[in-house]
Amino acid sequence: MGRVFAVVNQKGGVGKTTTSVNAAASLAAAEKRTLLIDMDPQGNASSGVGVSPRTVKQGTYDVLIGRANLADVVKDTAIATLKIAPTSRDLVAAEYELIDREDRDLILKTALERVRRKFDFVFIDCPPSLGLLTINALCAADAVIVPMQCEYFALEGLGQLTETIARIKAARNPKLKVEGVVLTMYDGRNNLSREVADEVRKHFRVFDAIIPRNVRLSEAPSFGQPVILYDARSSGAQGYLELAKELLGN
Amino acid sequence: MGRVFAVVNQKGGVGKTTTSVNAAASLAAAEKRTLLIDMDPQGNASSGVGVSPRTVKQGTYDVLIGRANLADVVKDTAIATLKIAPTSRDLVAAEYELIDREDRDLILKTALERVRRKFDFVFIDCPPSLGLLTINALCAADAVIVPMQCEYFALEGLGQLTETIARIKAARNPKLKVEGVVLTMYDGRNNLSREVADEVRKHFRVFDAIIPRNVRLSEAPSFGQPVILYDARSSGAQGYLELAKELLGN
Ligand SMILES: Nc1ncnc2c1ncn2[C@@H]1O[C@H](COP(=O)(O)OP(=O)(O)OP(=O)(O)O)[C@@H](O)[C@H]1O
Ligand SMILES: Nc1ncnc2c1ncn2[C@@H]1O[C@H](COP(=O)(O)OP(=O)(O)OP(=O)(O)O)[C@@H](O)[C@H]1O
Ligand SMILES: [Mg+2]
Ligand SMILES: [Mg+2]
Repeated sequence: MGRVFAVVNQKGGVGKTTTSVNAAASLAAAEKRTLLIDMDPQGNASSGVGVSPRTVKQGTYDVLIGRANLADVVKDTAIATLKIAPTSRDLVAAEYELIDREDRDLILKTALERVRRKFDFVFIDCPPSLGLLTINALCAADAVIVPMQCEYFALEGLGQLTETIARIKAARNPKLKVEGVVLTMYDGRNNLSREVADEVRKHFRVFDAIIPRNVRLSEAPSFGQPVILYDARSSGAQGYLELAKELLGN
Repeated sequence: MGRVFAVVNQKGGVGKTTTSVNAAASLAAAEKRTLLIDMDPQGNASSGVGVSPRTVKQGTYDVLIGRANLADVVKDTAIATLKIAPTSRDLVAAEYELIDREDRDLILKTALERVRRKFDFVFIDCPPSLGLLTINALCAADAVIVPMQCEYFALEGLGQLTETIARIKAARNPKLKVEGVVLTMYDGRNNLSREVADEVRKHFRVFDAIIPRNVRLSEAPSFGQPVILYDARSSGAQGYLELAKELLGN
């Protein structure tokens, strides 16, 4: 029975997709059977592994509205042990279409029950909000990975995030815990990065692996590749390999 | 009659709040009466001008659910000619509470009618989504300013954004136009920045003012100040002064 991680932070642009794609790809490279689920209407995780959302006929949207099983929408990627459940364009509409359903929080959890035994790790990439798509991920997950830029605005949002996780844990998913915070785009030369990192360590478990700011991480998606395929020797790729080792060790 | 700008991009972390706060502050510094409206539940624009969302008793949420007028919630900032309509914590709930109202798209537009003659410029900071809060801003605005990081994922999202703007223009707000794209966190040394900028210029009007990556822009919010007060000589502050000049000239 694999471990299911929701990669969540309502603050935008903190590295959720970059962490989902590259942590998943690093575990897959270590021969672990890994599934990446794209719950963001932008579809960045899908295009980050070479699957363009515009070309997807059935995706996570179809699973949420009950038109397809998760197993039906899973696609291959360039890494044999890495699969993706991609976003299709209409995922944007899902939040409004599901709002009246009694079980609206638990749809992904139920869909995942049927396939999770085929994978060692599952990563769910979430949009920058605490709406229904992220709630579904939190209800389906064993643990939460919180990517966090070392910036002031990102620090401000942690309170709201903690409240939401506590609410889901109490009402829907008692086993849910915060696996840890991943510091991303870290620049050790700048005071703000160090000050914010020190502040976060006071309240959360922070992974030892720190992801530096590294342009290779932002170039890789334009080739539809995880960074481990694009430039395995880069500091960005090394950071995510370290993170994968920590996740394996827990 | 002032000009109303919606600052929109569903991609997270591209500089929407930084642009809203600092373009508004630069125009206010040029003696223009300016209103900043925070439509993001994160409340970053509010704290960016020194108003903590936790302390706000009545904010944009109260205006949207009809409990207060916009004029009631407007607060002063450290710049005499800059006012803020801040977020209160419960704005997160607004999207679900308003969903059944017939006029749900036009609530902000109606609220703004009563106060807009008091201001020369209005900036509406939006959350990283194309949901009801952003739709309200697009219906209330004269024009859209699109902050854009020169990165691949940010480029991918422009199609969805253009579709949404066209839909609102056709159905709700015929005068709506794209004022321009502001390139943010620009690093001329890196190929990706230049390639993405060239690509954007093919499809959109791009402001001459380019905002460089500048750590002073990310330090200023921790002091609750726009960058023009925190470090007016910084390259970030200069970039936003240039942008303000362009907006004045149009
Ligand atoms: N360590 C890093 N170094 C340099 N660039 C990075 C790094 N991590 C992410 N990026 C780039 O920064 C941008 C934001 O990252 P990403 O899209 O992964 O964040 P996100 O949290 O998923 O955003 P959203 O809130 O829109 O979903 C992307 O263009 C990405 O390529
Ligand atoms: N030109 C810049 N140089 C350096 N840092 C910047 C710049 N512009 C913004 N930042 C920092 O980058 C982060 C993202 O910017 P900001 O929060 O303004 O984006 P946003 O689009 O409003 O994000 P969200 O999608 O969460 O609303 C912030 O921490 C901000 O301080
Ligand atoms: Mg993302
Ligand atoms: Mg913002």
